[in-house]
Amino acid sequence: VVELRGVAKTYRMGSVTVSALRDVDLDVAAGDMVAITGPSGSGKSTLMNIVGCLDRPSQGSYVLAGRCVDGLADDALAETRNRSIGFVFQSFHLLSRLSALENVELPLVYRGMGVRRRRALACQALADVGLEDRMHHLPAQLSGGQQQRVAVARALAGRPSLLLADEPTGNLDSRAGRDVLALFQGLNDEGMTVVVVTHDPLVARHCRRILSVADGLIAGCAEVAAG
Amino acid sequence: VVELRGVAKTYRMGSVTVSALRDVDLDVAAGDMVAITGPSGSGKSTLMNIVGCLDRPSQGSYVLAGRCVDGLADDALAETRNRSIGFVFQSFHLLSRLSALENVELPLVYRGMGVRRRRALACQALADVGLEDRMHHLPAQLSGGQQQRVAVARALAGRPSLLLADEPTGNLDSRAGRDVLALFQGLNDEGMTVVVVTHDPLVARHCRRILSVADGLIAGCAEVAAG
Ligand SMILES: Nc1ncnc2c1ncn2[C@@H]1O[C@H](COP(=O)(O)OP(=O)(O)OP(=O)(O)O)[C@@H](O)[C@H]1O
Ligand SMILES: Nc1ncnc2c1ncn2[C@@H]1O[C@H](COP(=O)(O)OP(=O)(O)OP(=O)(O)O)[C@@H](O)[C@H]1O
Ligand SMILES: [Mg+2]
Ligand SMILES: [Mg+2]
Repeated sequence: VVELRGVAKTYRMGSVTVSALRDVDLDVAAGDMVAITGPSGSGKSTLMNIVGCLDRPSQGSYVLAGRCVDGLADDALAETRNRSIGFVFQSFHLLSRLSALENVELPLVYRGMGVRRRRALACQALADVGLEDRMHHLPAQLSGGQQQRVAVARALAGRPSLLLADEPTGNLDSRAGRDVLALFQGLNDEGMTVVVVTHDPLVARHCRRILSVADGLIAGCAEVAAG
Repeated sequence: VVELRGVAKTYRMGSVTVSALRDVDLDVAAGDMVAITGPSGSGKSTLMNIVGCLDRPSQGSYVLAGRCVDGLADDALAETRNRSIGFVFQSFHLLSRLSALENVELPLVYRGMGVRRRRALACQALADVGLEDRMHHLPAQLSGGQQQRVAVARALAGRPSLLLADEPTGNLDSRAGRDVLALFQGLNDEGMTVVVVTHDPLVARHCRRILSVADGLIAGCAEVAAG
């Protein structure tokens, strides 16, 4: 599903160049469940934004489900993203004037889904994360962990084939974190490909492989023993 | 230092009333180091916002360092806050048009501190959290964990007598999280009163007391064995 070759990402700030990613090769097969770990500032979110077609690499190539995406025009890139990728942002990025329910419905609106079906899927996704009694709250009327769970529901509502989650349990207590993880595992068992950035060893242990990122490179890859 | 009696906080949304806090008594002595834990949505941030003079209780009384604050006018409340409280918000609340250094300097500007001294304190605080080479980055040019560390530096730069930190390590890997905790402990040893909301048992274990919040009430209090 995901094939990165020699991907780099550099930012220029005046005379200084920051290399967020240096030379990354990454393969994720359909149905895989992969964890990405690494120190703060090592390049994990930059990598996820490129895999999620939210940002373009400075160098290298990216093939997603057999299609080369690094050369696509902006609207074709957005179309690919909306059709097949669900994304949980590290900083949630909820729209402040929309309720929890409307935020979860939004990706389904972009896909042109009918009102009745989109409302049913969004309600179900919010119930899956334990927020059936907070659907009409605005983000400012939710706790940090509740906002994070709305972001998770938004990524899952449209049943994407690829789920990219950037620290999806960072603001959750261990109980709520386990519930989100169980949700991801259930969807992975049904065939969804899942990539999770996490600092939580408990989350990483539930994946098949753990990739560790350091200083813009994939420094290591460990298979997790089954069971 | 902090004395809450019978504090409640309710939000009215149309015909629905949400009780974020029900009936909270809380005492924090000078030089204490207290952890607050509890499920997502249980009322932790609401409690911290009231203790930090950022929000007012719907009922009950609050005495801070011998002064009754629940009746103070807005600017007197802000003056009390700026002089003696450092706050790390759960969602950082960095100003997007200011650099990391300018964000850290801002509370010192409000206090009327001179440019040279405030610049020196802000640089030191960013170095304390390992961000000396990211001082001129805007928040959008920093990773999630780096933004969180800027928020920690901003709370500490002015050496407040009371530090309130709401999930200060939620976006940090275990190494960076330990560094922030060590910083708090060092300041607590020097006499700073510290209250930390956390889901991380490692952080809670380093405090003297752990208060657990559930459904808007303080459900339990455990002393942590020394050593
Ligand atoms: N403005 C508001 N209007 C209505 N309800 C609110 C508002 N702000 C917060 N709440 C509700 O109050 C409750 C307590 O929120 P609070 O932010 O204190 O939780 P928390 O313990 O910090 O949770 P988390 O661990 O997820 O950050 C939540 O159920 C939330 O939905
Ligand atoms: N727009 C930008 N301009 C300059 N540098 C940037 C920019 N965006 C990110 N960086 C830098 O790129 C590096 C990688 O950032 P990234 O967000 O990928 O880290 P991360 O591994 O996700 O960290 P965390 O665990 O803290 O979220 C960081 O050192 C960051 O400062
Ligand atoms: Mg990140
Ligand atoms: Mg909170």
